[in-house]
Formats: sequence, structure tokens, C-alpha cells
Amino acid sequence: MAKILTVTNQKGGVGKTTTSVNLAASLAAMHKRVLLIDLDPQGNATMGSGVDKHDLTLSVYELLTDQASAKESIITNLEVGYDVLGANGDLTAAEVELLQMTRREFRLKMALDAVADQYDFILIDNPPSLSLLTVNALASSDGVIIPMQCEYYALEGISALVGTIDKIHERLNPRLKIEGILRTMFDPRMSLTKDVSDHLLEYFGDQVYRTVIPRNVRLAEAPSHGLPAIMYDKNSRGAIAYLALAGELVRRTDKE
Amino acid sequence: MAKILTVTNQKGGVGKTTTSVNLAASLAAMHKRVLLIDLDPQGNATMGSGVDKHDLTLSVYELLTDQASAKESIITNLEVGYDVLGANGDLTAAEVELLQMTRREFRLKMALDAVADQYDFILIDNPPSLSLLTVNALASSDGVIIPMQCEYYALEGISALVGTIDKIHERLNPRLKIEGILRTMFDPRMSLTKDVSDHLLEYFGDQVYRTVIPRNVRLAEAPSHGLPAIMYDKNSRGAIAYLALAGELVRRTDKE
Ligand SMILES: Nc1ncnc2c1ncn2[C@@H]1O[C@H](COP(=O)(O)OP(=O)(O)OP(=O)(O)O)[C@@H](O)[C@H]1O
Ligand SMILES: Nc1ncnc2c1ncn2[C@@H]1O[C@H](COP(=O)(O)OP(=O)(O)OP(=O)(O)O)[C@@H](O)[C@H]1O
Ligand SMILES: [Mg+2]
Ligand SMILES: [Mg+2]
Repeated sequence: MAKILTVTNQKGGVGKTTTSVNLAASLAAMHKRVLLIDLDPQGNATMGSGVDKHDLTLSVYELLTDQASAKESIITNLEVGYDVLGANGDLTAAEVELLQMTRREFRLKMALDAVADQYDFILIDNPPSLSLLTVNALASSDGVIIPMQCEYYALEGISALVGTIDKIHERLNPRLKIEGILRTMFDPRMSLTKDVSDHLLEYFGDQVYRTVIPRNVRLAEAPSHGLPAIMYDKNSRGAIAYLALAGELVRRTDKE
Repeated sequence: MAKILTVTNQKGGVGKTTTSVNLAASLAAMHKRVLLIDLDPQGNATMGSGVDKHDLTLSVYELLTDQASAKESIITNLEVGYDVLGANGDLTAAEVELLQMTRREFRLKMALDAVADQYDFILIDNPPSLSLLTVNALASSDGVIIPMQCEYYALEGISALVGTIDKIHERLNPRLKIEGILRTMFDPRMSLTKDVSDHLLEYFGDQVYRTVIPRNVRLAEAPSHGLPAIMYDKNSRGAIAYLALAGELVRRTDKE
């Protein structure tokens, strides 16, 4: 049965998509069967995985609005080594349409039940908000990965995010927990980064991944080639860090 | 009559809040009368201006839902030199409530009409999405400032943003135009940055500001002190760049 993980943080630009794409590729490199779901109308995780969002015949929009099944919408046999359920601008309409539907928080979960046993990991990338799309992701998941840029505004917003996760745990999904907090774009030379990182370790302890993702230009260049960093430049510090993260995630999962 | 500017980009983490706060402070330093409106439930522009979002008795939420007037909700006589209409988590509810209201796209514009003549500039910071809150901002504005990190995902999303601005111009606000595209966190050593910047200049020409905001750690440190960079460290490259931007904006405005 797949472990389903939501990658989310309502703060923008903290590395959600970069983490989703590169963690999916790293788990696939460890011979895990992986599905990456893009729940962001920007479609960045779709493009970053080499799938042109403008060419999608079926996307997560059709899945959520009952126009297609997961099996029909999922794209397989990709160069990146993992399967993709893509997104594009159509998804913006899903937000308003979902509001009118019954069991609107569970549309994604109901659709994934049919395919979950075909994967070891399902990762869900999210837009920078705590909207009904993200509620659907959290209601479907075993855990939440929180990418966290070690800066003031990102730290300021984490309590709202933890509050939302607690609410979903109580009302919609009792198995939901924080899988891990991931420090991203980490620049040890900045005292601000170090201060915020110390805050996180003090407050969240073991929930903070030991693996830290450094700021590394290769991670910013790879998406323009539609590739994860381990395929664009496998010896880069960014690619190595995400492989290490995949290792840490698998070790923690095996221990449970 | 105030010039009303929306600062927006649905891509997350591109410097919308940093631009809103520092441009407001720089215009105030030029003795302009400035109001900064925070339309993001994260409340970053509120906190970045030294106003504790948890202490707000009235916020933009009450304004949009007709529970208070602009005059009652605006906070004046602040150390930062400009007035603030703050936001906090309550604003998340406004999104759904606005959907049920008449003239829902014009709630902000109607509220601002009463105070617009008291200011030279009104800046509106937005969340990383193209939602009804941002439609309200665009429907109220003379122009749009688009902060733009020179990286792939940010470039990828700009055509959707320009499309939205065109639609608002046609249907809701015929005076709306792109005021300027601002290159932020600019690191000239990265070839990716240079490539994306060349793309922007080729495609948007004069609409791209000559002023470029460099990556400068002082801009990331200032918010934790609740201050704009020109008050936290006025000789920093970040503070100087935003003063230059204010100068360029005023020159362009005077020429019109
Ligand atoms: N460790 C890193 N080093 C250097 N650049 C990075 C790193 N991680 C992400 N980036 C770049 O920073 C930008 C923001 O990252 P990304 O788009 O993954 O964040 P996000 O949280 O998904 O943003 P959004 O809130 O818009 O969904 C992108 O241009 C990305 O390429
Ligand atoms: N020029 C710069 N140099 C260094 N750091 C910067 C610069 N501009 C912004 N930052 C930092 O980068 C992060 C993202 O900036 P900011 O929060 O202003 O972006 P935003 O577009 O408002 O994000 P959101 O999409 O969440 O609203 C913040 O931690 C900020 O302090
Ligand atoms: Mg993203
Ligand atoms: Mg912001």
C-alpha cells in the first residue's frame, strides 16, 4: 500500500515543487514505484518532470470533477522514472466547482484508492495556499513534508500551517502527521539562516530532517530542461542532497 | 487623486511583499503620502511594516465584508512613515464570503473611493494566487507592478498573469495597465538569471524597470525587525535599489 505524502507550505517560493520533483526522482532511483501528483494550477511540477502542461489531454482537474479515473489520467513510462498526474490552468476552476460537491474534501482520496496499491510512494505538490485543493491532499495523506526556507516570513507562517494540519487530523484524517520539516535553499554563511534553523530544531526537534538542501544553482537550472537535478547534473550538491533525503525518508518509513 | 498600484505575481516567493514594503517606505522618504494595503492572509506586509497582525482590531477583512470603513481600519502615524491597512488569517474567510456578494469584484474599490484623495500612492500587496482577492485589487488599480525572480518557473507563469490582467482590463477596469516588471533577487553571476532577464527585455521592452533589485541579505533580515530596509540599513544595496525604484516610478508617473 502506497505511503501518500503531501508537500505543502502556504508561504510561496520555499522549494515545494523542487522538493516534489527531486524527491520523486531520487525515490525512483532507489527502485521505488512513485507517482507525483501536481495540485498547483501553475503546473510547475508537471513541467519540471518533462511533461508539457499545455499538451495534457487529462489532468488532475478531470479526476477531481469525476470526468476521468486515475488510471486514465496518470502518465506512465516517462524518462524521469516516475509516473505523473499533471496539472494546468484548468485546475483553477476546480476550486470553485469543488465547493458545490458532496464529500468535497475527499474527491482526491476516493480517486486515489483505485491506484494506491500500484505504488510505494505518492507525492503531492501543492500551490502556495491552504485552499480546498490542499485540504484534499491532506485528507488523502499519511504524512506532510514541509519545505522551509530559513527566513523570517517563512518561519512566521509555520504555526498557521501546523494549525491546519492539526484540524485536518482531528476532523478528516486521523492518520495524518508531520512527516518532516525540510530546510531548503540553506546558506550557512547567513546568520539569519542559522537563527531560523535553530528555532526550528528547538521547536520541532526530531521532526526536522537531518538532511539539509543547500542553495545550489543546478536545482534552479534543471527545470528549464524538464529534468530533475539527478538527471541534469547528478554530481551537483543539490542532486546529492535530495538523494540523501530519499534515503532518510525510506529509513524513517521502514522503522515505523 | 492617488495612483493605485497592485503588486502581484501568482508565482510564490518572488519578492511581492519585500517590494510592497520597501517601495512604500521609499516613496514616503520622498515625502509622498502612501497607504500600503495587505491583501494576503499570511499578513507578511503587515508584520514587515512593524504592525503585529495578531493585535489588529480591524483589518482588510472587515473592510471587504462591510463591517468597517477604510477610515476606521487604516492605521496611521506609524514609525515606517506610511499608513497600513493590515491583514491576518481572518482574510481567508473573505474569499468564500465575497463569492456570495453582489459587485464582489468591486468591494475594495468602493471602500477605497472614500480615502483615495488623501494619498499620492496606494500600494496593494497580494497573496501568491489569482483569486477573487487579487481580482479586487486589479479592479481598483491604475497599474500593476510584477516582481519577477529571473528563474524558469517564474518566467513560465508570466503569460497566465498577463492574460488575467488583459481580461480585467477588458471586463472590469479599462484603466488598468502593466506599470512595470521588476527584476528581483538578481544575481548577475548566474547565467540562468541573465538568460531570463534577456527574455523579459525582449518580450516586454520598456515595461521592464531599469532598476534591478540585487539579492541582498539585508532585505531578508529587515522584516524580523518589523522595518523596511531603508530604516534597518539605509546604506545596504537592497535599500538603495528600492529608493532608485521609487525614483523611477515617480519619474514615469510625472511623465504621463
Ligand atoms: N535549493 C535550491 N537552490 C537554488 N534554487 C532553488 C532551490 N530550491 C528551489 N530553487 C529555485 O527557487 C525557486 C522557488 O522554488 P520552487 O518553485 O520549487 O518553490 P515553491 O515553493 O514550489 O514555489 P510556489 O510557492 O510558487 O509553488 C525556483 O525558481 C527554484 O528553481
Ligand atoms: N532582493 C532580495 N534579496 C534577498 N532576499 C530577498 C530579496 N527579496 C526578498 N527576499 C527574501 O526572499 C523571501 C521571499 O520574498 P517575499 O516574501 O517578499 O516574496 P513574496 O512574493 O511576497 O512571497 P509570497 O508568494 O509568499 O507572498 C523572503 O524571505 C524575503 O525576505
Ligand atoms: Mg511550486
Ligand atoms: Mg508576500
